[in-house]
Amino acid sequence: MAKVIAIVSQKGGVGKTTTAANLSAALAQEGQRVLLLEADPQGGLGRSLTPTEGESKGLADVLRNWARTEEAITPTLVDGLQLLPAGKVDTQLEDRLHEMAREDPFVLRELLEELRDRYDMVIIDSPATLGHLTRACLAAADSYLVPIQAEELSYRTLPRMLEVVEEIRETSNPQLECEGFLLTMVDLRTRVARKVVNQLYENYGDRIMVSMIPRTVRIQEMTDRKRPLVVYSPSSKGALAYLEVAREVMLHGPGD
Amino acid sequence: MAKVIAIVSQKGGVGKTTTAANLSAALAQEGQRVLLLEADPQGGLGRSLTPTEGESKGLADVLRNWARTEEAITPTLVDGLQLLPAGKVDTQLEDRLHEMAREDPFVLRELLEELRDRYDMVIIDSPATLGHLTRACLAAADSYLVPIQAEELSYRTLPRMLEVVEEIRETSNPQLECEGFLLTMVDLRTRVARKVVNQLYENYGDRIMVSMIPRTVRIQEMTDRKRPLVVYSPSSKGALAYLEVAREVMLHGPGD
Ligand SMILES: Nc1ncnc2c1ncn2[C@@H]1O[C@H](COP(=O)(O)OP(=O)(O)OP(=O)(O)O)[C@@H](O)[C@H]1O
Ligand SMILES: Nc1ncnc2c1ncn2[C@@H]1O[C@H](COP(=O)(O)OP(=O)(O)OP(=O)(O)O)[C@@H](O)[C@H]1O
Ligand SMILES: [Mg+2]
Ligand SMILES: [Mg+2]
Repeated sequence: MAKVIAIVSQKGGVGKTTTAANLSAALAQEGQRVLLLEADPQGGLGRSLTPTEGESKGLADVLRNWARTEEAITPTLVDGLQLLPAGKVDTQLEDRLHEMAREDPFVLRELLEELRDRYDMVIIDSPATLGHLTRACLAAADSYLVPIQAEELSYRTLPRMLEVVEEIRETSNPQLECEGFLLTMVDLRTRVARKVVNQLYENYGDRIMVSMIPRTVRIQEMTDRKRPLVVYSPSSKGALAYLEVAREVMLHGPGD
Repeated sequence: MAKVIAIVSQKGGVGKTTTAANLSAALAQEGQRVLLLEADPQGGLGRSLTPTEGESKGLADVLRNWARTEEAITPTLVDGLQLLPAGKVDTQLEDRLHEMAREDPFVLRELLEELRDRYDMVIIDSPATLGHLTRACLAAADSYLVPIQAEELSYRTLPRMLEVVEEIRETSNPQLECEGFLLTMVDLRTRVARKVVNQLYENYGDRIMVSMIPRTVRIQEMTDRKRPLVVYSPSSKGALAYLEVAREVMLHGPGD
């Protein structure tokens, strides 16, 4: 039974997609069979990790019954890592996806039911909102991981996120646990960053993951290289940090 | 007649909110009467620029006819700059806002009609999607300004954005012009950044604004200081860059 982890934050640009790609690749390097699910229609994972530039079938096609799940799942350049991309999505289709998630909050959970015995881990990249699609990701997950930058605008989104998690726990997924808050793009040389990190530990100490991801520009080469940093530069500080996150996740243990 | 500029990008974390706050404050410093409209329910402007921590009335109340526009508009610590915050928004209300914008794409345009003679400039901060709320911002605007980071994931969102702009031009706002693409968080010391900047100039040369905003951590103190960088540190390199953007915008000329 695969463990399902949803990478969530309503704050834009905090590193959800980067974390989803590098964490899943690091888990694959540790011998896990991993599926990476791109539930963010604007995500960029399909473009970054496969040569087909988003032309192939994806989640949007599977949910409309225009493709079977197996047709939409594609290998990546990382051994042990497969990707179910969002697929080609225009505005109408994006609306349709949000509509489907509103009508059936379990739409992603049901999709993953048939796949859970083929993988050890499923990592879901979600959009930068707390709307129906993100809630469907939380309803499908065993745990949620929140990337957070050490700055004020990102920190202040946490209470709202935790409210929504509580709602999901009450309405659709009582087992949903916190995988942790992952500090990303960390640069502690600044006063602002140190202040926010203090606030984080004071208010959420028990949820903050041990590993932190340093700010490192090399991580942005993923789209060019068609593979995440942990693959093209495995001994870089960013890659080692994501490897630590993978080990921390594996220590937390499997799904139920 | 105020000129209305929508700050848009479906990519998260590229600096929409930071640009909206600093550009409007810089325009106010140049003697313009400015209204800053927070059309992003998760924006953070209300929290950052006013002492009331989002308790006061906002756009959400005005659109539901629970408050008159004047009640929701609040002064800021910047002379000449007033703010119409999003207001206190939970998930139901956020859905409701998206619904309203779907039912009436001109909902924001109508709201601004009654205000345009009181201001010289209206700056709109929009959410990180291309959904109905962002389209309502584009329908209400004279021009759109796209903050863009010099990195691949942000660059690749441009074609899709320009498609949506064309749709809006055809369906609801033929006058909509491009104010420009503004490079933010720029650090040209990296190969990736220089590569993306080359691609940007090759493919969109005529739309790129002359001013660029350097990466500068001091800009992140806005929420603590309750005012944007251009006010608390006017001679810093980030502030001077936003002052240049304000001057460039004023040179482009007023709305019609
Ligand atoms: N540790 C890091 N160091 C430097 N840059 C990083 C790091 N992690 C992510 N980035 C860069 O920051 C930008 C935002 O990251 P990413 O796109 O993963 O965030 P996101 O939360 O998925 O954004 P969105 O809200 O648009 O979905 C990207 O350009 C990415 O390459
Ligand atoms: N020039 C800059 N230098 C350094 N940091 C910056 C700069 N501009 C913005 N930031 C920081 O980057 C983060 C993202 O900026 P901001 O929140 O303005 O982006 P956004 O596009 O509005 O995000 P969202 O998609 O969540 O609405 C913030 O923490 C902000 O303080
Ligand atoms: Mg993303
Ligand atoms: Mg914003």
